[in-house]
Amino acid sequence: VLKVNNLNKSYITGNITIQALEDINLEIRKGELVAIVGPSGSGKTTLINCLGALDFPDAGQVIYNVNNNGEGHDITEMKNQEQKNMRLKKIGLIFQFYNLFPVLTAYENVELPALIAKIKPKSRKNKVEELLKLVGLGERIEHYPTQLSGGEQQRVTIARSLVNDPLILLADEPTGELDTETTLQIMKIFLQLKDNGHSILMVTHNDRIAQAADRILTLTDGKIIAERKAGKH
Amino acid sequence: VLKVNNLNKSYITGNITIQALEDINLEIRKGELVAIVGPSGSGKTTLINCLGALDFPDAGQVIYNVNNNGEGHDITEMKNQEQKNMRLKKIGLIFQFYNLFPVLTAYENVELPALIAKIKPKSRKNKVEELLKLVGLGERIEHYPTQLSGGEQQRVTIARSLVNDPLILLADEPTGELDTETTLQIMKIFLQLKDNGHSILMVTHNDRIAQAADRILTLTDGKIIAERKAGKH
Ligand SMILES: Nc1ncnc2c1ncn2[C@@H]1O[C@H](COP(=O)(O)OP(=O)(O)OP(=O)(O)O)[C@@H](O)[C@H]1O
Ligand SMILES: Nc1ncnc2c1ncn2[C@@H]1O[C@H](COP(=O)(O)OP(=O)(O)OP(=O)(O)O)[C@@H](O)[C@H]1O
Ligand SMILES: [Mg+2]
Ligand SMILES: [Mg+2]
Repeated sequence: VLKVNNLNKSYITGNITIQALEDINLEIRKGELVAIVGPSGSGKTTLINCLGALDFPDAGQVIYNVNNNGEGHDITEMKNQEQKNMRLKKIGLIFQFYNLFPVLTAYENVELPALIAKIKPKSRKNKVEELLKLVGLGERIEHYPTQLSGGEQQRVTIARSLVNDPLILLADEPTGELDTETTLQIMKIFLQLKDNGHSILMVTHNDRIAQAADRILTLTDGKIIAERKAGKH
Repeated sequence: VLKVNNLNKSYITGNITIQALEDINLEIRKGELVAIVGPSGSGKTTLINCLGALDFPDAGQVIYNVNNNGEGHDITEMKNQEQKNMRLKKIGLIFQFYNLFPVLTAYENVELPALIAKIKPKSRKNKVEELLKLVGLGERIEHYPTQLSGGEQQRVTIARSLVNDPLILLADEPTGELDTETTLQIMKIFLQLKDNGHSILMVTHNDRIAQAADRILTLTDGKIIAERKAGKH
């Protein structure tokens, strides 16, 4: 589903160069849940941004839909419109911050990607309501983000990332604002997606969540320094 | 240091009324570290906002500096300028989101409350540099928030909340973006503050952090439903 080759990314601020990612190689298979862990500043958000074509690596390839011959669509080679199309229909995104439009209600925020993808009104409505109910926010659909708690905003974001049934979900700290119980509810949703053949790449600081993944990649100072199979859940 | 009597707060959205806080009573003593835990949407942020005079309760009192006769300064009765003064010099604040000014560097963000409090330039510089070093960001002082990772932004926020040596720190999820190791470093800082006679009221989803507190208050549906003494650390 996703293959990353020799990804490198640095930021230059004044005369300081920060090597945010160095020689990253990884692959995600269909139906796999992979956790990325690592200290603050280790490059996790930078990695997610490069994989979602929101930031551009200095070098390397990010290939989606890899077939048996090792060929697929390298997102770093796509035009802007093609990348947007990938993000709209194939990749679900959950950012670490600033996910929701403050001027749209919870319902409208979740609906927006489906609207852009030209999903018919009736199917859109059913999907949006089903997802908001799934994350426990059926009673809050008319609220604006400023009228929602931190965890409620995060749950609206999770619902929105799933509205177009993406083949892979890239999630940066999807449960960072949630209490233990709500986190477990969200993990159930993710495991269900996985059983339905979707893939998930998830950054997390929560060791318990990382344990629910099939594999855990540890990032430190921009490099993957370890990979281990997690215990069964 | 802080006494809260019968605090009530509701939000009215259209024709829905949400009782975010109901009959909250609590007190914090000098040198005490109190954790507030509870599910998403239970009222934790609303409580912190009322205690910091950033939101106004429908009823109840929020009294600081309570003396032996039970008298002190009720922040709900203060004029705007007095409240601002309290927040500048007596109360340190860490919000769940949007803490930093994007147009100021890490250094300038931490310095701002000291600048407003008219601290002399030399003492300001020493304090700001000392605090940024304490949170592990000595190398990032010229960076803007958009050039910092989520956890780095959170650490700048923690440094800023301490710059005017507040008698009480109100922190809403201060380590929500941090990995385990960085979280432990921050908790060491908080325990040090506590030993120096400062008080801390901290919202957290992290049970391990809650265990480091002197007391844990559990909030559910706007009410404090439990209070327990935490284990020793
Ligand atoms: N401005 C607002 N208008 C309407 N309702 C609000 C507003 N702010 C908060 N609420 C509601 O009040 C309740 C408490 O919100 P609060 O932000 O205090 O929860 P919280 O405990 O901090 O949750 P979380 O752990 O998710 O951050 C929630 O149900 C929320 O939807
Ligand atoms: N736009 C930018 N300009 C300059 N440096 C940046 C920029 N964005 C990130 N960095 C730096 O790159 C490094 C990696 O940042 P990144 O946001 O990927 O870390 P992270 O692993 O997500 O951290 P956290 O767990 O704190 O969210 C950090 O040292 C950060 O300061
Ligand atoms: Mg990050
Ligand atoms: Mg909150």
